[in-house]
This record gives sequence, structure tokens and C-alpha cells, in this order.
Amino acid sequence: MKILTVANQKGGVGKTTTAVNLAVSLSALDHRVLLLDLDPQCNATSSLSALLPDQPRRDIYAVITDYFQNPATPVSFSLTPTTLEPLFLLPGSADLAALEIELSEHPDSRVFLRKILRSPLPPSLSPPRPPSSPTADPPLDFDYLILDTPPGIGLITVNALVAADTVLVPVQTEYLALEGLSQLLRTLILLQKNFQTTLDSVSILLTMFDSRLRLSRAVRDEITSTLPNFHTSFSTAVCHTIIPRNIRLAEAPSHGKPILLFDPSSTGAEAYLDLAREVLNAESRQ
Amino acid sequence: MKILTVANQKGGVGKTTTAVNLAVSLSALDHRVLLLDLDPQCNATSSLSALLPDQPRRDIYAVITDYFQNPATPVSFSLTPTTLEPLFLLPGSADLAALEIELSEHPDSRVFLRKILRSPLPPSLSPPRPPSSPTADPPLDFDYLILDTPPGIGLITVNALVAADTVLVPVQTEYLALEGLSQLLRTLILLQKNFQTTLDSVSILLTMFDSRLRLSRAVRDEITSTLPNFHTSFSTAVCHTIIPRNIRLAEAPSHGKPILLFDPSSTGAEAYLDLAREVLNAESRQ
Ligand SMILES: Nc1ncnc2c1ncn2[C@@H]1O[C@H](COP(=O)(O)OP(=O)(O)OP(=O)(O)O)[C@@H](O)[C@H]1O
Ligand SMILES: Nc1ncnc2c1ncn2[C@@H]1O[C@H](COP(=O)(O)OP(=O)(O)OP(=O)(O)O)[C@@H](O)[C@H]1O
Ligand SMILES: [Mg+2]
Ligand SMILES: [Mg+2]
Repeated sequence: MKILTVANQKGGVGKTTTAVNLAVSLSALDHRVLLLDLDPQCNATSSLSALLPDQPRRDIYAVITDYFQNPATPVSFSLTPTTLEPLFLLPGSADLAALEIELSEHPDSRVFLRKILRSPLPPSLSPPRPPSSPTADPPLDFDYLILDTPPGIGLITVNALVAADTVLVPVQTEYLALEGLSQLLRTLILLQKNFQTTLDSVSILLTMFDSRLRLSRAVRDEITSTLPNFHTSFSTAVCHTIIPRNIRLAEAPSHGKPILLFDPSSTGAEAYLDLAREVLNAESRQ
Repeated sequence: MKILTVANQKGGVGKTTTAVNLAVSLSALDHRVLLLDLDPQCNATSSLSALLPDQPRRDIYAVITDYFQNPATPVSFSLTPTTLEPLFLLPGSADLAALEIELSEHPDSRVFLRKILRSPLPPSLSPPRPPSSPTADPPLDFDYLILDTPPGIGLITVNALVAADTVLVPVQTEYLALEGLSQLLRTLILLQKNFQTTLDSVSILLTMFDSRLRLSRAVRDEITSTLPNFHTSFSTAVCHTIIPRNIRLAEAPSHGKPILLFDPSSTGAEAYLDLAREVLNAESRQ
């Protein structure tokens, strides 16, 4: 099971769009995927609203508070199935915003998510039987956990970075998004030192790229030339796949569908399928 | 002196672009303006880097920690002048991110900014003499304080909302930015009740608007039709000015200049001058 966290403290760079569409593309390529919505805005959850049952299951806030109230008993996830077998969701909650204050003094405040996700999976993690095959016994785990995070570097994002095997950093190909990149890499180095993270790779994903714009090309060239200067114990690379600016990606959430179902022939859908294949290839090479 | 806070928990909607270019446009129309960068990313500060002296003055973090360490003595701001005469800056600091944890238990944790900005202005607030007129005695206050805030609704943003007379909410004309709007209005109502804020108006500013796109038009129509349903004790309205998507606005920060100096004839420069006039008109009507 690989934990992939999508993060960037800069706002509006395509974190949610990437987490949702990468999760869907990986499950379309027959991998068992759990998408976790760790943003109080719940944008990942609403981006898939057309694929969810009417009664959503437990949300991430309930799972986290359960862990703190009953640390000795295995956490019960009772995940939300989607109409896209084998994709499951742990929905977001507006109450997550309160956690920053509630937990800031707790000794586990930066590692609780890693403990929740990595502890020996209790039987209750086994997702509910997919509606299509009531008799099959669902497997106990997933191939990928994809974590969508809020902007900023608050407690929730720190937890998601500490829990990650891989961090995917969407960077909008504009100047202000470029500025924050070195700050984020320094934060990752610090977290690895302080919490012995299992982080082995950081990938920069260029998003909203418009090859006609000088700015897009300039930012792409700047990132590909400066990244090698960062000496880290984890590997850093720029994804081969580049996500183009494609209005269909911005329209899809208003229909509650991922791009693969909203407009499968769009450049956005193709790009996220390419990204999924690149993620799968990277893993098979390790 | 009017305190105008630019805020929206959704990331990447044009908060910094609006705070910087509105502050510059108001000062170009001969008003004394102080821009405060409350975002640990310091994007507002870097967007004006070409107008700043080599040695920046005290930053916002130094001012806030000074207030907490020496509550009895007047705060010394020593503001940073810019090459644009009546515009001054209180630069941002990456250390702001630490405040969320450091101050969360303090009794003043949500009102400290209002106290710092509204207390009888100590002589030290008087901005340094503008380089061009060493003998003139600078006035003690400003016509406008413009506050740029980070994404999310953390401690810093709450403080900026509690201190505000007016809140300007940039909303990118896309679906996910629309979703968070009602959550923000509910937060403002709650803050007004709990902290007796002086908030008298909330204005929604449509940004990155592309009239050729169905999505832009649909989001604009949705906002203008649903806003009147929000019954609040402060007035809410959609700004008459709409900021178009204009690549020059995204290029300007890489030159450290506001749009008015980077490309004065661009649609972006015209729109922010229109917005400044609209803000001035709204005030003269009160
Ligand atoms: N490649 C793309 N082409 C066009 N629009 C895009 C693309 N990727 C994302 N968008 C749109 O840009 C906006 C910002 O994207 P998104 O919300 O995914 O960013 P985010 O980093 O998750 O934001 P936040 O910081 O608020 O969590 C959304 O309206 C989204 O629909
Ligand atoms: N009207 C516009 N047309 C084109 N690009 C724009 C426009 N307004 C802002 N931008 C660009 O869009 C990106 C996001 O804008 P900006 O950084 O101002 O948003 P923000 O809300 O301050 O983001 P954050 O949530 O990270 O603080 C930036 O790259 C900016 O240059
Ligand atoms: Mg998001
Ligand atoms: Mg900003």
C-alpha cells in the first residue's frame, strides 16, 4: 500500500483536481484506491458527488476524533463506496478546521494520521462490500491512498506529509506558485529529519500549462533547471506528464464527476491517465 | 481610516493580486495607503519588490510579537516606504505560520490585530518621511489599510476579519470557488456576533472572468442571483467592477511591479483603477 500526498501551500494550483482525477485514473487502470479529503472545504468530496451513495458514511473528522478518544481500539473507518469500483472515499468535513486548535498541544499532533493509516489494518478498514458483488469478501487493503490537502502548512497538511511515501506537488505554471516551491522542499527536509518519515520521492507536477504563453514556458524552464540543485535524501523530479489548462477540468466539479466520466476525450482526461501510468511505472521501477 | 480586508478561504482566487493592485490604484488616486502582508507566503511583499528599499524595515511578525511581549508600550511599526509616494508596506514574514500554534491559547488570540491597528496611533506609526520631502512632518494615519490574507480560515485571517470595516471577497468565476462563499458569509456573521466587529459591508469581487466561457457567465449569474438571499446585518453586494482574466496580471509579480507600472494600458490595470474608484465612491456615499 502506497500513501501519496498531494500538497502545496500555495492556493489554487490544482491540488484537488489532481487528487481526484489521479485517484479515478488509477482505479480505472484496475488498482484499489482510497481517496482521503483532508480539506475543510471538502472540494474533493463535492467533485465526486455524482458517484456517491445518498447517505455518506463516516467522515475523516469522525475517524480522527475516534482515534484520540479510544486510542486502544482499532479505528473503524466504514468507508464510502463510489460507483467506480474499486475507488473508495473517506469524505472531508468542515470541522477539520477546528482540529488545528484542538490538537495543537497533543503529543501526537503531527503523527496521528500516520498512526491511523499505517497501524495494522483493523478488520473494520475492510471497505463495505461493493454493491455489485455482495458475496465477495473485500480485500483488507488498497494499492494507493491519495490524500488531498488544504492550502497552507497547517497541522493537517503536516500530518499528511509525515504519513506519505510519495509527495506530489502540483505547481501552476505562474510566477507566484514558483516562489513557494523551495519553501515547501525545505519543510519536507525538516519533517523527514524530525519524524523519520518514509518519504522516498517528491514529484513536481506542472498544471494549467498553456504552451502559447511565455509565462508558462518560463516557469517550466525555471523549475526544470533549478530542481536538480536541491540536494535531498529523497529523490526529487519533475513529472514527465504536464497537465494542460483545459476548461473541462474546471467544469467537471459542477457536475460532481471526475474528468474521465465528464469528458473522456478531453486533453485533461488524457493527461491524468498519462499521470496515472507514470505513477504506476515509477513504482514498478523501484 | 478605513480597514479593508481581502479574504477568501479558497486558494488561488486572486486575493494577493487584488490587495496589491487595489492598494496601488488607491494611492495613485492620491490616498494614503498602507498595505499589510499577513500571508506567510509573502506574495504581496514580493509582488512589490521592485518598489522597495534594499533594506526592508520591520515585518508584521516583529510587530505582533512586540505587541505581546510589551503590551503596555505603544507598538513601533517603522513602516517600509515604496517608490510610489503615499503607499507604505508592512512586509510579510514566513514566521507568521508559527503564530497559529504560539498564540492559540492567548486570550487576545482573535482580536490582537484589531487592538494593534486601532489603538490610538502611537507616534511611531508615523511612516518614515517619504524620501522626496525630508522636512515635511508625515501625517499620523492613513486613508486605507489594505490587508492581504492567506488561504484558509486560520488565526491570522480571523484577526483580519475581526479588524475590518469592509471585507472584499475575490471569487474566481469557477465552480469550486463558488462553493466556499456561503461558508465564508456564515463565518463573518459568527465573528460579528462574538466579537462585536465594526464590519459594515462585504463586497464580492468577480476575478479571472472570461466572458467567452460558459462557466464564467454561469458562476457570475449564480452569485448575483443568490447573494440577496443572505440576510446579514452588514450589507452584502457584488462589485460593479469585474476583473477580467488578463495574463499581464500574472506576469507583473515576476517583475516585482504592480500592474499599473508593469502595463498601464492592460485590461487588468484599467479594472483595478475602476475598482479603486468604486471603493472611493462607496465610502463617499456613507
Ligand atoms: N488544468 C486545469 N485547467 C483548467 N482549470 C483547472 C485546471 N486544474 C484546476 N483547474 C481549476 O482551477 C481552480 C483551482 O484548482 P483546485 O481547486 O484543484 O486547486 P487547489 O490547489 O486544490 O485549491 P485550494 O488551494 O483552494 O485547495 C479550480 O476552479 C479548478 O477547477
Ligand atoms: N485576473 C487575473 N488574470 C490572470 N491571472 C490572474 C488574475 N488574478 C490573479 N492571477 C494569477 O492567478 C494566480 C492566483 O492569484 P493570487 O496568487 O493573487 O491568488 P490568492 O488568492 O492570493 O492565492 P493564495 O490563496 O495562495 O493566497 C497567480 O498566479 C496570479 O498571478
Ligand atoms: Mg483543493
Ligand atoms: Mg495570496
